[in-house]
Amino acid sequence: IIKLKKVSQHYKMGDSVVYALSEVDLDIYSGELTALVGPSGSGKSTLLNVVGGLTKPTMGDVFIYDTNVKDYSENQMCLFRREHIGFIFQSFNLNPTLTALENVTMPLIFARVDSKDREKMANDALDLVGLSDRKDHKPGELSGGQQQRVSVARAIVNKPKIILCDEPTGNLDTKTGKEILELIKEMNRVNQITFIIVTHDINVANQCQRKISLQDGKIFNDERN
Amino acid sequence: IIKLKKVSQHYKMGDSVVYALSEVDLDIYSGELTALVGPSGSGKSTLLNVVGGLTKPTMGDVFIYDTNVKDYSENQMCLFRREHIGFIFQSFNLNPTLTALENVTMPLIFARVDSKDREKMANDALDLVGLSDRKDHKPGELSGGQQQRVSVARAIVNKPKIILCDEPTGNLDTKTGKEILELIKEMNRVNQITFIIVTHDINVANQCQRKISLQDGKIFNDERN
Ligand SMILES: Nc1ncnc2c1ncn2[C@@H]1O[C@H](COP(=O)(O)OP(=O)(O)OP(=O)(O)O)[C@@H](O)[C@H]1O
Ligand SMILES: Nc1ncnc2c1ncn2[C@@H]1O[C@H](COP(=O)(O)OP(=O)(O)OP(=O)(O)O)[C@@H](O)[C@H]1O
Ligand SMILES: [Mg+2]
Ligand SMILES: [Mg+2]
Repeated sequence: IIKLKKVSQHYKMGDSVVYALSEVDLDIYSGELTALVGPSGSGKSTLLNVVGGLTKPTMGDVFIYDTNVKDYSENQMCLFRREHIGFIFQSFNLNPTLTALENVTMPLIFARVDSKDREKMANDALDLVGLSDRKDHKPGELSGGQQQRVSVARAIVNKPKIILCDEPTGNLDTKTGKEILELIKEMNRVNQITFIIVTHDINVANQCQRKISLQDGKIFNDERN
Repeated sequence: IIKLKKVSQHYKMGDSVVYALSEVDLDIYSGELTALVGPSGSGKSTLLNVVGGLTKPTMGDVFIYDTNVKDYSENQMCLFRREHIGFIFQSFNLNPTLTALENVTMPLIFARVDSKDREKMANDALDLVGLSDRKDHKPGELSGGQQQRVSVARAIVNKPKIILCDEPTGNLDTKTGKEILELIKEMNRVNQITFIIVTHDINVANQCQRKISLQDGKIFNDERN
């Protein structure tokens, strides 16, 4: 459902160039649970942003459901993303002026979900990540791992078809991290949601059906369990 | 060298109260390498902020080098921290308008280090965390793990006596995380720097001499290897 063809991403820094991604070919199939691993700085977040349409690569083509992302305008891409793609960011990106509940409700407002359904869905999502007792806290009144979990709840609340997770358990203790991974595996199994999970945790990677390894902006391994 | 006596920290939220820390007694000795573990939301970051004088607890006393922190003015505490305490924050807290090198140089400017020494010391610190080739990048031009490593370099550059690390390897792959931990262990051994490391990584905790476990704002275990 997502196809990358010869995708490259580079940044000019004064006289030198940084190649974040080099000629990446990638096919993601519907319903897959895929881990994306690799050293710090190898291009994982960049690849995830390209897959999710947040970054237009400097070269190459990205197809989502067979449509070339180049043919979408900024607005169309934005609307498409809101409907089909959930994102868990490496630095959470929560709105600091809104409470946890309000942050989780945002995708439902964009999707024009009815206001009486919205409250139940947002509360359910917060409950699934164990934060019902923190729903009125703003991000600044939450611990790092709690902010991470609000960001997970926000990504899943509208059950999008594709969820892209940039290190979703990096700030969580082992037990809480396992609970979040179980939640992801269940949504993959029950709702057939496609997941790409960037992770540094080998335990998380080993529980995914497919593991893509990145190094210096290139895919050098792609194995299935 | 750092002593907490019956320290409590609570936050009022509307009609309810959140107890982030409850009557914590803690003695930290010079030269110790201590891990601080516990579930997400258990109070680790709050405890680290109190130890480092960044948060004045709602109750209890904090002594650093036998002086009660209450007796310091805001300014005195600030000067004291700059000279004696290095901090690696859970969300890095880098200055987004400065390059990696400039961020790492800041503590040296505050410590009135001579400008020709500053450049060498900052470059050495970036080299120790493997980021010499990224020194002119601003935080927005760095990966998550690279930002984390700049924040490590900034905390160690002036070799403070005490370094407080809030999950210093959370965004790093296993190999890079090991390198950072080796760096910490070496500075503890060679320079006798006191470290308190909040971590969710059991491998990191097992390599420390002392392990304090927190749960619901209370210390329930304190063991030495
Ligand atoms: N300003 C605040 N107002 C209200 N509650 C707060 C505030 N800051 C922190 N808390 C609460 O205090 C508790 C402890 O927070 P703390 O950040 O110390 O946890 P932590 O152990 O570092 O967690 P993590 O491992 O997730 O980073 C959390 O339950 C959090 O919701
Ligand atoms: N705006 C930018 N300008 C210049 N270089 C950049 C920019 N953004 C990212 N980079 C570089 O691109 C490379 C890949 O970055 P990316 O964030 O994708 O890495 P990552 O694999 O997610 O790393 P981590 O595991 O540390 O999060 C890094 O070496 C980084 O320094
Ligand atoms: Mg990243
Ligand atoms: Mg914390």
